[in-house]
Amino acid sequence: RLSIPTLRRLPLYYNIVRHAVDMGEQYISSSNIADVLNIDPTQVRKDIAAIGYGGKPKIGFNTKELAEYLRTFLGFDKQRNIIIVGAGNLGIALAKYEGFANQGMKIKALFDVNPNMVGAHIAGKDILSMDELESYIKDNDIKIVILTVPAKAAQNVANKLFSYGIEAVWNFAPVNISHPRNVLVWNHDLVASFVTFLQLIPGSPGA
Amino acid sequence: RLSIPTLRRLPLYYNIVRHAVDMGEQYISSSNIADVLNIDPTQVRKDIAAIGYGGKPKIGFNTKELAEYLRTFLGFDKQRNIIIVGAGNLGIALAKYEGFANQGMKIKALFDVNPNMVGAHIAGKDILSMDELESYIKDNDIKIVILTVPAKAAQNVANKLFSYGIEAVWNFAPVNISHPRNVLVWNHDLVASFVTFLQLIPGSPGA
Ligand SMILES: NC(=O)c1ccc[n+]([C@@H]2O[C@H](COP(=O)([O-])OP(=O)(O)OC[C@H]3O[C@@H](n4cnc5c(N)ncnc54)[C@H](O)[C@@H]3O)[C@@H](O)[C@H]2O)c1
Ligand SMILES: NC(=O)c1ccc[n+]([C@@H]2O[C@H](COP(=O)([O-])OP(=O)(O)OC[C@H]3O[C@@H](n4cnc5c(N)ncnc54)[C@H](O)[C@@H]3O)[C@@H](O)[C@H]2O)c1
Repeated sequence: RLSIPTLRRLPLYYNIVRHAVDMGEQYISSSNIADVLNIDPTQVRKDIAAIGYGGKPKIGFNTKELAEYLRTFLGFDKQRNIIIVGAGNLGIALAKYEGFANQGMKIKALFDVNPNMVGAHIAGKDILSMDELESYIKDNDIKIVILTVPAKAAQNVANKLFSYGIEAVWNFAPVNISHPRNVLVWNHDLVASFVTFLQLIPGSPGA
Repeated sequence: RLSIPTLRRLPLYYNIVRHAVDMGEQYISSSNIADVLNIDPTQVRKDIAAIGYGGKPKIGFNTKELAEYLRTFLGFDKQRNIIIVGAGNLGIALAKYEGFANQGMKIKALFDVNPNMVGAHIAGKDILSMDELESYIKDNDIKIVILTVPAKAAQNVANKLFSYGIEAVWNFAPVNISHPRNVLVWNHDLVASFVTFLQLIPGSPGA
């Protein structure tokens, strides 16, 4: 219903408006928000209207109210329990990252096949064995998984996750994971994205 | 000149075609490539034509030739020296990642302000002091930087990098870095992207 570009901007608006609340500012306008992101204020106005929030054109939006509205809309008021499968370099970096908590996301545990990792405790979370994955997912009502296993393991592990009722997988392995229609999978190839970005350097063939 | 969606697909085509070469397949068709990515073969054909490569419709593309063409087009045949600024969890995960080398990218060194990190050696690369940043960039002709410092340091560090002649910055700190027009900056807010993705789960307000 909402476009993907709008959905991309909403979390950014939330951060900006929440920052304004922290700074003690009572009101914020579309132009204020637009300036931070270097976009058109009309786009900001349209997006906020599209999610059903009205503002006073002369004064702007009440920061506390808009922050709260965005927070609820984006589901940050609900705790979402997440697990990380693949406790390697990237998995551990993500596990330590405190930025998830602001958005209502809690990384509950990590999973790995490597017996040297299993049993370790990182950033307040346990690294558990893959044997415990199915029961953990069911006991903790886990719907969302961050997948940071090597490419050759990714599809196999994903297939297990689908069979355990997972609804969304954020996949960092550089393979295109096939999945049932009712599961959301984001194949997020960081390096391919980086390469795309480098194509835009003036002088590159792609630029 | 080329659209961003096309530029996004090209590195993915390269991986697929190179894989076919490794598997000893002599030819590959647009349909073969399209199947892996679950996209329309016509799109693949158009993209490959758009970068100036012709194929034989009946037989398909010669895998070695197309791989070589894509490799050159994407600049993977040129070594691109990259540095990482901010040798924390994410910086170190990226430094250890071997996926960059396939694409002609070499992470040469990391930089940090933390004296406990400076002098360490990770994945064959030194962690150097920020005092050495300017001379290192000039001596090694560094044009591309991966920025993995905390949000509050990001703009300051970026300003230094711009003054040292850096052309492209891949920024992971969750702030929108302002930059001169002739520098390419990608503000890659991983968590905001993840949140956007979660909006698409059936049942979410955004879905
Ligand atoms: N590190 C990066 O910066 C980076 C960047 C882009 C993409 N990636 C991709 O992300 C993934 C993780 O990268 P990394 O650098 O953390 O790799 P890593 O090798 O450090 O970690 C992978 C972990 O997965 C575990 N594992 C292997 N098979 C498993 C299985 N079947 N079930 C559960 N766990 C299993 C391993 O024991 C290991 O701990 C890789 O696919 C990589 O290509 C990483
Ligand atoms: N870790 C993740 O999974 C993750 C995910 C999304 C975004 N990020 C963002 O990426 C950045 C890095 O995350 P992290 O988890 O590695 O953080 P971290 O705190 O582990 O690492 C940051 C590093 O930057 C160094 N640093 C601080 N100020 C500096 C300066 N002025 N110059 C050079 N180095 C400086 C620190 O000493 C530290 O080693 C942060 O902005 C974070 O918000 C991280």
